[in-house]
Amino acid sequence: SRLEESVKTTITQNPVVVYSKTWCSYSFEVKALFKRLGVQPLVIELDELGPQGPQLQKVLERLTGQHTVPNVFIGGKHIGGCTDTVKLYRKGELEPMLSEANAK
Amino acid sequence: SRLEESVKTTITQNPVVVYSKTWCSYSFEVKALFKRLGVQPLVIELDELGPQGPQLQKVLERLTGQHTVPNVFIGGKHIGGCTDTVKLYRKGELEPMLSEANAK
Ligand SMILES: N[C@@H](CCC(=O)N[C@@H](CS)C(=O)NCC(=O)O)C(=O)O
Ligand SMILES: N[C@@H](CCC(=O)N[C@@H](CS)C(=O)NCC(=O)O)C(=O)O
Ligand code: FES
Repeated sequence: SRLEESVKTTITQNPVVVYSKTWCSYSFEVKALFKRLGVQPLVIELDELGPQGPQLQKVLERLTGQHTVPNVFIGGKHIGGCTDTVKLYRKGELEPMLSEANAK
Repeated sequence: SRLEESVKTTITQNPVVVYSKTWCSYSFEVKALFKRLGVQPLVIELDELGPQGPQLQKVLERLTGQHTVPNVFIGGKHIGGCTDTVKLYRKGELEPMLSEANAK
């Protein structure tokens, strides 16, 4: 679908993309982690898009199997949610990924 | 109001009360902490009450100044959210409170 193509374009054209909800603390936490690492992700707040929000969430679920927020992509690759991203950081694997994706 | 009275009764008659939302990870985390401590809080899922959910949230905001979830009470006392409860736990202050409120 057109929406699916636009999501694919968004995640391949931006080093780091976070699909988020403004009032969700897990979304806030992952955005704060990137900020601390000096990374400016593209943040898409699904609750500020009107009817397109739930449609985008369905597309993300089709593409990644994940319907929850936050939904994180680095270098076009699906990373997962907040706990996944924090785990990679703690293992020292997140920063090399960010460098490789030219995010830092 | 009647709703305000019912909230006051609920928080005084139950040792631990958590106002929550089923899909919220911070609500999940605080419920999981109590479970690990062997405590069975009274959990009220605000997103499962229909129109009463937002009404209850307004009452909680009037009574505690907090409109967010999770909203935690121990022994009739307002504790705060997830980060507040976890902080008390880490400082060793949560478990004495739970014992005093006969929650454990
Ligand atoms: N472990 C996941 C949890 C994600 C999660 O459960 N997100 C919640 C909000 S905090 C959500 O999107 N809930 C909507 C739903 O479950 O339908 C992560 O760390 O991102
Ligand atoms: N620090 C607070 C954060 C609470 C919070 O922001 N909760 C969010 C959901 S995770 C909420 O209720 N958002 C609704 C709103 O902001 O209106 C806690 O630990 O509980
Ligand atoms: S909605 Fe509460 S942590 Fe996401």
